[in-house]
Formats: sequence, structure tokens, C-alpha cells
Amino acid sequence: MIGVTNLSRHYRMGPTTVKALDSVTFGIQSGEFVSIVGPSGSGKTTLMNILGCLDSPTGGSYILAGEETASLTSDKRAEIRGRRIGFVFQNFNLLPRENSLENVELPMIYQGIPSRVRKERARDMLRKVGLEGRERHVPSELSGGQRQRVAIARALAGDPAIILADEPTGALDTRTGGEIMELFHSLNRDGTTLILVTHDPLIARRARRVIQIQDGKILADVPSGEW
Amino acid sequence: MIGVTNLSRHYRMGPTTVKALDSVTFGIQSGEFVSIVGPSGSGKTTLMNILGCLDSPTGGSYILAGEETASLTSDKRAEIRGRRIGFVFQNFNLLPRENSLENVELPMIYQGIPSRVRKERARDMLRKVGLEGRERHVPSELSGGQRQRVAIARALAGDPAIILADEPTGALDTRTGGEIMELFHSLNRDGTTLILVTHDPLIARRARRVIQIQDGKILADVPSGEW
Ligand SMILES: Nc1ncnc2c1ncn2[C@@H]1O[C@H](COP(=O)(O)OP(=O)(O)OP(=O)(O)O)[C@@H](O)[C@H]1O
Ligand SMILES: Nc1ncnc2c1ncn2[C@@H]1O[C@H](COP(=O)(O)OP(=O)(O)OP(=O)(O)O)[C@@H](O)[C@H]1O
Ligand SMILES: [Mg+2]
Ligand SMILES: [Mg+2]
Repeated sequence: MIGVTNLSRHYRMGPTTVKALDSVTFGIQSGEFVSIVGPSGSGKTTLMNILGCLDSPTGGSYILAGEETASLTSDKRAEIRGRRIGFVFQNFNLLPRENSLENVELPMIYQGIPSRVRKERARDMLRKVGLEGRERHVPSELSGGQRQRVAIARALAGDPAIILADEPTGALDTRTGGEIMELFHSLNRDGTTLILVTHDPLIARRARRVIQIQDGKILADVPSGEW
Repeated sequence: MIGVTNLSRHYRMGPTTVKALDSVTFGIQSGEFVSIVGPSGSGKTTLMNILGCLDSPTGGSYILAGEETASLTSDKRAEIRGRRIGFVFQNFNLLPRENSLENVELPMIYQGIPSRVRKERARDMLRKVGLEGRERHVPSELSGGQRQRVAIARALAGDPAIILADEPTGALDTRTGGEIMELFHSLNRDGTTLILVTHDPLIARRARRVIQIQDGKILADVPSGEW
């Protein structure tokens, strides 16, 4: 389903080049649950942005469901992002003037889902992440962990084939984080591919496989029991 | 140094009132190291914003260094924020068009510190949080954990009497988070008052005292060994 070969992402800053990703290679099958771990600044978000078709590599190849993403039109990439992938961003990226319900509905609007069904699914997903009673709050009227949970609900409400979650429990207490992980696990049991960046070793170990990143390179790619 | 009595913060939303803080009472002495813990949405950031003179309570009193903050002019509150308090925000609040060095210098500009000294201190603090080589990056060119560390460096560079840190290791891997905690600990040993919101029980326990918050109320206020 996902095939990454010699993938690189470089940033030129004057005379220096920052190698955020430096020739990484791996594959992920449909339905897998993979954790991506590594120190701050090691390249995890850079990798997630390329996997989510939000950014293009400067070198190498990314094949998604049989298609080389480099050759896709920007419309086609937008469609993949809208329909196949649910993305939980590290900094949430909520629309500041829309309330929780409207933020969660957004991907489903792009999928052409009718309004009544969208609102019902959005309400349901907000309830599942513990945000009943916060539907009408805009992001500035929510706590940090509540904003994170709106971002999670938004990624899940459209029932995507692949979930890319960039530190989805970073702003949550242990108990709320555990409830979110249960939600992710049940979706994965139903066949959703789950790729999760985390700093929390306890969360990383609950995946079946761990990819360890450092300085833009893959340090290890092992079953979670061996990590 | 800090005396909070029946402190409340309510938000009216149409017919409902959200009691983000509901009559909390406690004192913190100069030089203490206190952790504030509690579930997502329990009122921690709301409390920190009042302690940092960024927000006013709707009820009760907050006495800081002998002065009732409610009676301070807004100039006086700005001066306290600029000179006495170093605040690490949960969502960082960096200036998007300024690079790391400029962001860290900002509080020292308000303190009237000359440019050469500011730059030297800013560079030194960025090095202490592991961001050497990232001085010229603006926030969009930094990872999540790097932005968090710029926010930390900014709070510390002005050598404040009180550090208010709202989940300062939330975006950091265990090792980098540990280095940041060492930095906080050494400042506390030198006499800086440290009030730290955290979701991480391991970090909470390293404080001498833990205040546990739930639904805007204090559930417990105990030595960390008993928590
Ligand atoms: N636009 C950019 N220009 C220059 N350097 C960049 C840019 N974006 C990211 N970087 C650098 O690339 C490296 C990898 O960044 P990335 O955001 O992928 O790290 P990360 O592993 O997600 O870190 P964290 O755990 O802190 O979120 C970092 O060192 C960062 O400074
Ligand atoms: N402007 C506002 N209007 C209405 N409700 C608000 C507003 N700001 C915060 N709240 C509510 O007040 C409660 C406390 O928020 P606060 O940000 O203090 O929580 P927190 O303990 O910091 O949570 P987290 O751990 O998720 O960061 C939350 O339930 C939130 O929805
Ligand atoms: Mg990141
Ligand atoms: Mg908070």
C-alpha cells in the first residue's frame, strides 16, 4: 500500500542544506499499525507530511496504492488527502473561526457527504473523543487537549483508509490518551492502516512495528516487541 | 509570594456558564517547585493565565508579592509579566516572522537590556536547550519540539523570579525532555520559583509538591511523595 524508496527532503538555507529526511526506505501494508519514534527534530513530521501528500520529496520515490505520487496532478493529490487519508496534525491546524462541529465536518464536505449525515457523524465522533458539550466552542474557547481531540475527531469522521497521526496524545493526560488509543486500536482492528508518530514509549509499544528515526535516517525498523 | 483565595474564572456562553476555575485556594512560597496536574480541560491553563497576569479572575483574589493583582494598572501588570515572570505557553505563542534568536530576545527588550547582552544571553539559552544551529530559523522552519524549546529559552533568558511552564515537555522525546527538566531544576536550586503544568506523572513527581485539579477545583495539594 505504501512504498518509500530513498526518500529525501532537503531544505536549502543560504549556504547550508538541512537534510530533514536523508534517503529513507520502507514499506507499509494495508491494515498495519506502525509507530514512528525518534528525537525532536529527527524528521518524523517531515516524513508524515510526505506520506500525507502535503509535501513533495526532493529525492526518491513514494508509491501509494500502486501510484507514484510524484506523477499525480495536484487535484489528484487533494482527492487522496480528502478521501483516503485522515491526518492528525502535530499543531492541530483547526480553522480558528469555526466551532468543533464545523471543524470536524470539513473533510466530509470534500467527500460530498450530505449535511445531515455529516453532522450526525461529527457529533458521534466528538462524543467518542469525550467532547460532548464542546460542539459550539471555537478553538480559542477550548483547552489544548480539547483542540487536539477536535483534530483527532476531524481525521476519523470521514472513515479514511489510512490514519496518519502526528503525536496525537501529546496534549492529553494519561487517561484521556488511553481512551484515544483504544479508539485508534478499534479502527485498526476494523482494517484501517494506522501510522502514528509518538514520543511516548508506552504508546509506541502498542503498535505491532516500530520505525526509529534519527537525523533524517532510519535507525531501526523492528517488531515492537524487539524495540 | 503567591496567594490565591476563592479564585474563579467563569465563561458565559449563552444560557450556560462554563466554570473553568471554581473557587480555588492555595499559596506558593518564593523558591518552591510545584507541579499542577489534572485531566484535559480541568482548568490548568486557565489558572496559569491568571497567575501570569494574562487574564483576570471573575471572582476571588490573587495576591502576588504582596499586591492584590486586581487593583494593578494594566501597565503595572505588563511590567510584572515582562520582568518578574517567565511564561512557557502551552501553544508556544512564537512570533511567526521572527527567527529563534529574535523570539528569545523579546522579553529582554522590554527589560531594557542592551542589544549585545541580549544576543549573547539568547544565544546561550538556545544552546542550553539544544538549538544551536537553529538561531536563524523562523517557527515554520522548526519542528514542534524545537518551537517548544524556543518558547522555553524565551521564558528563561530574562532570568525571571517566577517560571510558569504550561506542559513544557509535551512535544519532546523523553531524553530531550529530561535535559529541559535538568535546566529547570538547576534554576530552581538557584532560587527561581517554578510552577509547572504537566501530564507526565514522572515529571510531576520530581517537584516537591503536587496540586491536582479536576473540573476547575483543587482535588489534592500534597507533597509529591504522597501523590
Ligand atoms: N522549512 C524548513 N526549513 C529548514 N529546516 C526545516 C524546515 N522544516 C523543518 N526543518 C528542520 O528539519 C528537521 C526535521 O523536522 P521535523 O519537523 O520533521 O522533526 P520532528 O521529528 O517532527 O521533530 P519533533 O519531535 O520536535 O516534532 C528539524 O531539524 C527542523 O529544524
Ligand atoms: N474562552 C472560553 N470560553 C468557554 N470555555 C472555555 C474558554 N476557555 C477555556 N474554556 C473551557 O474551560 C475549561 C478549562 O480549560 P483549560 O484550558 O484551563 O484546561 P486545561 O486543564 O489546560 O486542559 P488541557 O490539559 O487540555 O490543556 C475547558 O473545559 C475549556 O473548554
Ligand atoms: Mg514533529
Ligand atoms: Mg492546558
